[in-house]
Amino acid sequence: LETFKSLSPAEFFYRNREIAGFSNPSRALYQAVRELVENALDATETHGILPIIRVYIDRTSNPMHYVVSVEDNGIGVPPQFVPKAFGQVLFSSKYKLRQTRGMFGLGAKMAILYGQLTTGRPVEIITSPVKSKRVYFFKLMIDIKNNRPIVLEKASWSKKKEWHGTIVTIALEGDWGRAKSRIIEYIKRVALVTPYAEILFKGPDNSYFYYPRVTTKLPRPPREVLPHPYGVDLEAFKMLIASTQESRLEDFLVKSFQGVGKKTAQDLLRKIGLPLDKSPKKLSLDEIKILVEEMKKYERFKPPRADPLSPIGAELIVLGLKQILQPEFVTAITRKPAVYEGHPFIVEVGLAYGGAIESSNEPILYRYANKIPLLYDEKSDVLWKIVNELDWRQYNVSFPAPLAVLIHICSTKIPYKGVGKESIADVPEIEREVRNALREVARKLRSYIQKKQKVEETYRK
Amino acid sequence: LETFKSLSPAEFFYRNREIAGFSNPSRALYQAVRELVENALDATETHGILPIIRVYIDRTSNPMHYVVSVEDNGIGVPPQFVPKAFGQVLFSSKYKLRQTRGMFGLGAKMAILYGQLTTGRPVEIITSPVKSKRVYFFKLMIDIKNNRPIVLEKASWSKKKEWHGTIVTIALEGDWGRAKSRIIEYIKRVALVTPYAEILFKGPDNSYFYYPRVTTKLPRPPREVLPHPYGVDLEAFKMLIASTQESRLEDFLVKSFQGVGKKTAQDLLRKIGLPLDKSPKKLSLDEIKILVEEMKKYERFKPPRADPLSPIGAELIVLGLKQILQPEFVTAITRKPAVYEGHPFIVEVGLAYGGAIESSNEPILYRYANKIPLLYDEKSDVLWKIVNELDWRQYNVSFPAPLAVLIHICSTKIPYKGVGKESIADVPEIEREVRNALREVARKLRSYIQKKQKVEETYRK
Ligand SMILES: Nc1ncnc2c1ncn2[C@@H]1O[C@H](COP(=O)(O)OP(=O)(O)OP(=O)(O)O)[C@@H](O)[C@H]1O
Ligand SMILES: Nc1ncnc2c1ncn2[C@@H]1O[C@H](COP(=O)(O)OP(=O)(O)OP(=O)(O)O)[C@@H](O)[C@H]1O
Ligand SMILES: [Mg+2]
Ligand SMILES: [Mg+2]
Repeated sequence: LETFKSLSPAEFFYRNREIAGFSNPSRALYQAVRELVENALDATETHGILPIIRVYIDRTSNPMHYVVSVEDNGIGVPPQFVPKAFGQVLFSSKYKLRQTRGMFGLGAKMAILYGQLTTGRPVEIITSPVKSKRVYFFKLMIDIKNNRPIVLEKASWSKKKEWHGTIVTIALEGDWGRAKSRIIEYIKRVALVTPYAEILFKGPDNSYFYYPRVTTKLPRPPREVLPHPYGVDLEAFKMLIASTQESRLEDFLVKSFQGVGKKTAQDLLRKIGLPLDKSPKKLSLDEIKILVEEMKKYERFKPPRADPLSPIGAELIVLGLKQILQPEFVTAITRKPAVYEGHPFIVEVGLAYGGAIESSNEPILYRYANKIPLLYDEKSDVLWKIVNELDWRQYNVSFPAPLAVLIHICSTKIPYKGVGKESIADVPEIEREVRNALREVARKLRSYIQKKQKVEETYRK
Repeated sequence: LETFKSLSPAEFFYRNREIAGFSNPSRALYQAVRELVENALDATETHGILPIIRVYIDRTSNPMHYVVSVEDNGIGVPPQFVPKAFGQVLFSSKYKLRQTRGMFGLGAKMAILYGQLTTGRPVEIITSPVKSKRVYFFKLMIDIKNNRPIVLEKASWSKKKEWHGTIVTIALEGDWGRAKSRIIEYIKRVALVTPYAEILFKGPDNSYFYYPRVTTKLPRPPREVLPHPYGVDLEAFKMLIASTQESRLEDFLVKSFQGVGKKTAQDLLRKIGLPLDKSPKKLSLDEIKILVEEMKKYERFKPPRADPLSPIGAELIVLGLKQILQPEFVTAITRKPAVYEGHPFIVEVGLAYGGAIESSNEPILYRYANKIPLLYDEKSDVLWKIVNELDWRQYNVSFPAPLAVLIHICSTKIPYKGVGKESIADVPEIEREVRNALREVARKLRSYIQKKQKVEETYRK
């Protein structure tokens, strides 16, 4: 006879932690570092603060245990939210339609959970919000069965100097020997696309990596937006109806979506034969289905706006590729925004060729999503599939060749394959847009190669 | 100013459904079929019932919508649990230490959720438990915000004939054109390792695939076990203490773990200096840490037992490989059980060479986990890494070569990389065991190739 039960989200992710990237001590150390660094960048850049980030990994008396500490000068965490922000799984300030690195409400908690189950030690949080006059200290553990924080200690004191930000310190089992090269590569690739950030990294072997700020020009911070009508599904639509204050269907459409003006709403509703002033909450399920179906095919919505998103920029991609690769040829483009399932997204592709790049049997691929470098699971990423399915000979490239490709996707939601954020799922609209962007830069490479060949031929004659 | 909120597990997986394999209509159709088929096999084989499984995919008036219906002769679902089993995310009868295909409490709900958000239609469940005199009918939807079922309709009637089992019918958006070959391959690979099951599949294009039962010999059903002491972490240990009825530490160890006899428990406790009769609930956190640390290094626990697990068996693997590949040479082994993080696991490897197998640049890999065929994300699977990192020339195989490898891992917990169950994470103990198993069968292949070469040389002379 079968016995049934439910699990709290904390117990679910504790039992299945390899799903969040915590599959072994080496991978866990990497994942803990990146979850904290990504939180630090979200707390600074997203809020118009030039990031200063310190990452310290120290040894402990136990050769398998390390202490990871990440400090930032960000907006801090309001003290009343600290316990849940760090002690309750699926609790977040990023459950919005805004481009941030974080999106699951899980990252910090997974690192803390892993520390707790391997060392038994609590996490220490020190934080001070921007406008606050006090600094707050917390020692926390997670009550896994019930998915809630256990506050072991808390304290606060008045600020002695002008400081705002957060320091998160976790003791956990790790494997620096195996994780070192990946962690260092991750930090380097973060610095490549955030030249306005100052990053200091110290490893447990006392190796230091320092990336100074090379520009004080911060990209415009991403903004929260309304969903775009393309691909909005039935359930999302029902949730918008449930939370709307609008009593007229026409106003509901204009206020709930981006890209829907008054005229467009009227045209769409007349097309389906729904009254402009009907109350959205009075729509029957069949009327909702017809409306959603029609919105999917409707051709006159304005395309999504680019300005709420925060791309790296073609200029910075070229600069970054030049710096790390010293290529003979480099080009980059930032595409206009497209949409998938109501989410606007921008694809950026950079391509570097020749020079100091070593020849290899396939292109070297640098993947980024919302400015996060993706280092694992390359071969199950849709981006790798696209780069390797391209017929490069059509662009005068025959392997082995010295070719590197950088692809960045930014969006209000990145369709990751897993909560460990390592590879991107096969979403048709994204696939199509990346393929077109790649062909665009590949054509530029081809012109360069052809010109160069012409010059060499003329020279030989 | 940041605003914080929490999500229910249903809303979390609704918003991030690509993480569960529902990333596009083609993939969703595949995933829905497999989630239901895996539930059907768990409901039969795990309970000593020879499986009879029917999978029907029908078209609807909407060219993008299909109806998927899976019927089994399994143990059924008790009516009081049907709403939660199919309407509450993270609700399951498989949250145990037992080898089953299901493990997350998510699969059926994801398929139902996807159907709901793409077609707006409820799932229909018909079920009758083995001992019941009645058949039960439910029409359900999922309240996503609150993670609970909405029962739209229910009914029951007395059984007219001897039937037990379950029929799950879901209407969802799909893409049969793109999904067809994968779905058919999946069904075929299921049949390969379940020759005691009768499986009928009907596609929306009225294509039929019928796999009759070829043996009535059911493998012994898997049994629930206690955790093995190796690699049990601090949190798991604390949960065992919280739920134990034992008042003496020695009895607690013997009763809570497999492989720990009375003498072993006494020896271990004396080694650390803990009293045999101390109450486990009175252990301090430091004492727990010392005990867990010591258990990890202790060498005298009995190894895990094989009989609670349910391998395919070397004989069946050889039979299956012969049937589908018609090779010249085939061998298979089932290894003794090993342990990772308290979970016993068994590795089985089959190897087929030559004959009708086409030559290719890398081995053809058939991956199975708890008898589930894994078709996607091959290149991010630890199994693919191991097969391709092996130096096959040491075994007289040089590519291109006609070589196929089948690897099956069965365990009380498969460390999947994602909740979509498509690839296996890098767990050191499993990696080591698979590598050794692969070398074992590769050596047999080498002897065969060497013998064959000798014969050919003698023949030429
Ligand atoms: N360094 C930090 N500064 C400010 N706020 C932070 C910081 N770290 C975490 N937070 C807050 O805690 C919340 C939870 O962080 P957590 O990493 O668990 O989830 P997330 O970042 O929202 O999503 P993800 O799981 O994708 O990382 C964040 O949403 C943010 O509000
Ligand atoms: N065909 C079936 N026959 C009997 N019980 C079933 C059937 N399908 C589902 N169930 C019951 O419903 C529960 C929930 O199924 P669901 O697929 O959502 O999760 P799971 O199988 O436990 O785990 P997973 O997410 O890994 O599939 C199962 O644990 C099982 O008890
Ligand atoms: Mg985060
Ligand atoms: Mg299931």
